[in-house]
Amino acid sequence: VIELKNITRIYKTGSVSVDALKGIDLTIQEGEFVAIMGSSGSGKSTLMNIIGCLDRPTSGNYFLNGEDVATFTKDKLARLRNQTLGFVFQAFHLLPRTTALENVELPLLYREEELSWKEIHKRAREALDIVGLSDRVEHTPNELSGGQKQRVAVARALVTRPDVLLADEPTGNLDSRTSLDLIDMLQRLNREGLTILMVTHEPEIANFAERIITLRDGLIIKDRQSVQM
Amino acid sequence: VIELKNITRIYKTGSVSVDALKGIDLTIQEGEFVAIMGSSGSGKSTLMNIIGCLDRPTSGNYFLNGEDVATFTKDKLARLRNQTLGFVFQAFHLLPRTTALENVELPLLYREEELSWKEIHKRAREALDIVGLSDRVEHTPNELSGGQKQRVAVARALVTRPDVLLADEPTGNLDSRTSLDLIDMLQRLNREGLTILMVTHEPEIANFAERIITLRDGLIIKDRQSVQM
Ligand SMILES: Nc1ncnc2c1ncn2[C@@H]1O[C@H](COP(=O)(O)OP(=O)(O)OP(=O)(O)O)[C@@H](O)[C@H]1O
Ligand SMILES: Nc1ncnc2c1ncn2[C@@H]1O[C@H](COP(=O)(O)OP(=O)(O)OP(=O)(O)O)[C@@H](O)[C@H]1O
Ligand SMILES: [Mg+2]
Ligand SMILES: [Mg+2]
Repeated sequence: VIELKNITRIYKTGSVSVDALKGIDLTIQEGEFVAIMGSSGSGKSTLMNIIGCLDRPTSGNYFLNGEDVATFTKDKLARLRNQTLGFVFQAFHLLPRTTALENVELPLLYREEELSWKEIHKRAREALDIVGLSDRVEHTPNELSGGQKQRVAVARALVTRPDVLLADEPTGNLDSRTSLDLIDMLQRLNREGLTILMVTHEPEIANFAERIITLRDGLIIKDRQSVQM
Repeated sequence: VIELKNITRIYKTGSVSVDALKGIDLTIQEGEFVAIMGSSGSGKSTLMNIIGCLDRPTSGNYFLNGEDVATFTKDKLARLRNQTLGFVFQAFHLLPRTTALENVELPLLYREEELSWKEIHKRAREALDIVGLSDRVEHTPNELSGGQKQRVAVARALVTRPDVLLADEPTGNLDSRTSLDLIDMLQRLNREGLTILMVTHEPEIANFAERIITLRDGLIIKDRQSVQM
């Protein structure tokens, strides 16, 4: 479903340029559960942003369900990001003066099929419920702990029932118990058909995936089946 | 050096109130290296904010070097936060349009002793060097990876050579290798006299401390010597 061919991404900062991705070839099949690991600065978020259509590569091709993403119109890209892909950002990016419930409802307001308010509230509450936050729905982000904000970001990414979930460090701010509950929930959704790409720096979390890809300095240096727990 | 007596903190959100800390008694001696663990929402950041004089308790007393913090003037609190305490926030809080170097220099500009620009640049560069970011000093936060932003936050907290470092999840966004380098560096600073309180959810990181305190629902439920690695 996702196919990257020789993807590069160079950032230019004034006179300096950073080679964040140096030639990525990657194929992800529908229904896979892939973990992406690698040291800080190795290019993981850059790769996720390109796959999530939030950024364009400097060179190379990205085929999503067989179509070249470079040919997509702005409208098509927006619809894709809203309906096909779910994104959990490393920095969450929640709307500040908005409650957890409203933050999670937001993606549903952009759907082309008109959902009733009753259905929107119901789905958002369910999403917050599965990440253990049913008692925090009225809190705004600055009234939430770091790990609670992170879980709101996960709920928001799942509420539109996407085909592909792109999660950048979804357990970085969570204790072991809460992390395991979350990854357990993701594994269940994967068995029900959700394709998952998850950046993580924790090996125990990565082992819940079926395949582990390791980046170093903008290149894939390892791509293997994980030792399933 | 730090003494908390029956500290409580209640957040009031509209009609709902959250009992974030329910009676914390805690004594930290000079030179200790303490890890604080506990599930998401258990009160760790709230506790750190009170110890760091960024927030006031609802009731109870906080003695810093024998003096009751409730009696301090605004000026004294500001000076304390700038010179005695170093704080690494769970969400980093870097200035957005400012380079890594400038972000790290900032606390030095507020010092009462006038430092020369030469000395300020030198100290900021050293701080960024010990967290492995000497090649990213000119980048602004949106030109840095998640783990690089986290390390800038650590460098900024250390540049004033504080007596006490309060670090809220300092390795949450770092891969294992970079995390171990960082905690190794903190252990070295601790041996040189720095008192450290570090929130972490990773047991391997917590074991680098000498003492591990565990919070649950706003109370300390465990306080023991760690199994030193
Ligand atoms: N301003 C606020 N208003 C209301 N409730 C708040 C506020 N800030 C925090 N809380 C609540 O207080 C509790 C403790 O929050 P705190 O940030 O201390 O948790 P934490 O242990 O640091 O969690 P995490 O590991 O997720 O970072 C949480 O349940 C949170 O929802
Ligand atoms: N806008 C930008 N301009 C210049 N350089 C950038 C920019 N964004 C990222 N970089 C650099 O590109 C490299 C890759 O960044 P990326 O965010 O993909 O790393 P990462 O693997 O996600 O790291 P982490 O684990 O720390 O989150 C880093 O070295 C970073 O400094
Ligand atoms: Mg990243
Ligand atoms: Mg916290």
